[in-house]
Amino acid sequence: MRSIAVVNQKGGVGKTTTAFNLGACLGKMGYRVLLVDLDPQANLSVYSGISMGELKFSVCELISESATADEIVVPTRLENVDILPSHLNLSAAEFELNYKVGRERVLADGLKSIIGKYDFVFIDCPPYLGMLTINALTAVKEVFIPAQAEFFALVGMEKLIDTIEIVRKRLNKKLSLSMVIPTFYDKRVRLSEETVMLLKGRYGKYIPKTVIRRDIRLAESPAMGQAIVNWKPSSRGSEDYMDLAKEVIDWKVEP
Amino acid sequence: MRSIAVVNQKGGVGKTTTAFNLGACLGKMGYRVLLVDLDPQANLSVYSGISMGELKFSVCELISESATADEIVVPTRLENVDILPSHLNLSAAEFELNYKVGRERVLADGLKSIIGKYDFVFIDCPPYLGMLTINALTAVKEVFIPAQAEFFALVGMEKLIDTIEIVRKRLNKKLSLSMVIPTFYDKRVRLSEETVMLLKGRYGKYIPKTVIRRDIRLAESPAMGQAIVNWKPSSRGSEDYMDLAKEVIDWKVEP
Ligand SMILES: Nc1ncnc2c1ncn2[C@@H]1O[C@H](COP(=O)(O)OP(=O)(O)OP(=O)(O)O)[C@@H](O)[C@H]1O
Ligand SMILES: Nc1ncnc2c1ncn2[C@@H]1O[C@H](COP(=O)(O)OP(=O)(O)OP(=O)(O)O)[C@@H](O)[C@H]1O
Ligand SMILES: [Mg+2]
Ligand SMILES: [Mg+2]
Repeated sequence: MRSIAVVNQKGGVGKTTTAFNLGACLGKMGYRVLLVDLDPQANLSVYSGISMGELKFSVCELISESATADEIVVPTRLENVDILPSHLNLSAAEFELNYKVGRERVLADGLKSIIGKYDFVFIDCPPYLGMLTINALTAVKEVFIPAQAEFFALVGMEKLIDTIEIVRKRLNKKLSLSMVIPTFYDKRVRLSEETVMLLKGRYGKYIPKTVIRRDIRLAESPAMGQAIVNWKPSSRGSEDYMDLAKEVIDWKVEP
Repeated sequence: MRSIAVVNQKGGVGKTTTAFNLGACLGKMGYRVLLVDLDPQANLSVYSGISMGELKFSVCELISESATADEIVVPTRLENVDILPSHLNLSAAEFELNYKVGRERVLADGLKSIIGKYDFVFIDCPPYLGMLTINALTAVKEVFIPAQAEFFALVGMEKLIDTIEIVRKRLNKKLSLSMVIPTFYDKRVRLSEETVMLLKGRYGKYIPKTVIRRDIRLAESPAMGQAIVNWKPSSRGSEDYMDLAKEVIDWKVEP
């Protein structure tokens, strides 16, 4: 069972798009996937076809320890992919969480009863290093960092790497950085090429062969209510996430 | 003196790019501009040429009330534009802020001594509706919402509008939504056109004539260490922010 937190405190770099489309591709290949939407903005849940108004429970109840993961989990519109959906009340739940004893382990404990049923668990995190992201890092073994191939990509990376190290030391010895995935790559744009070079120079061993190219189909697919691999299987976005999913399956970081 | 919070809890929609380039254009026209970087990721400060290691004080000291705005303010590389820069410690300062009495007014109080010296004050906010953003909303009269012309743009808008209303009722009677600015507009992309139509349908009276088009020069200009209006004055990004700045000067929302 591979458990992966998709993290980057920079906004709009493709965390949700990566969690959703990797999940979709792996589900299509027959793997059992659990998505966990840990963002109060609930984009991943919306992407997955979840209707907030019809939810009995959400990941808020897991954080407030008032329902079990089995009671919360629901299927998504993707084959073999379930989700623990988010809800707009998650900001309030995060605020409360700050006061609990052992507050960083609440998610890890809450997930114990169901993660054994899945081959892959992806936790989509919000764009800040708060208590929800710390919970995600405490609950998983691997970290995937989508890094937009633009100027500010490198600015926050060091702080993120330090945070991973602090969580590893104090809360979760099994945690390690696994992949740094360049996103929004556009070969016509020199800045894009230069940023990927810089990322490879600094994080080479974490960077897969596949980079995710900029593809308007990826921006359009949430509006279509579909994963790109189902809606436009021969698009760049679909090819890239399928190729990335195959790399994820066999991925091992050199020590 | 126009005081403006640049807000959107969605990540990567152009908040920092808008605060910086509007500030640059207005400064170029001779207006005195103060930028306030309220994001722990400090992108606006980096954009403005501030070197974190050389700072004596930052906006953290304003939030923790251990220095005055006059002691913190520094010039930027733009003419007529000063900044209260951020610092990576701002997340810790935000956490402490949650426990202060009158915690939503700390920024408003701290700014009182210097905002009278400026024609425009722009506060750049992080991508979440936390205590820093609430402080920004409590300190200003106007809210500008950059809205990326893509699917998730509308998903968080209602919550943001509700938050503005709550702050207006309980903390700041002078606060009002002033502009919803479509960003990353790309006329070749139907999704872009459709999202702008939806935004106009719902927020018509807040939407300026000028929309900000997608322009790789805008993504490149932070790496160039310059505002686009100085580096590539005839680019789309430069034209759009100049046109938007002119609309900002005369802007009035119909009641
Ligand atoms: N490779 C791509 N090409 C084109 N558009 C993309 C690509 N990846 C993501 N997008 C679009 O860019 C926007 C931002 O992506 P996404 O929401 O996945 O980022 P995020 O890191 O989850 O953002 P946030 O920090 O707000 O959670 C979305 O509108 C998405 O559809
Ligand atoms: N109109 C545009 N065309 C092309 N690129 C743009 C445009 N506006 C902004 N960018 C680039 O898109 C990225 C996101 O923009 P920006 O950092 O301003 O968004 P933000 O809302 O401040 O993000 P965050 O939520 O992380 O604070 C940056 O790399 C920026 O240079
Ligand atoms: Mg997201
Ligand atoms: Mg920003």
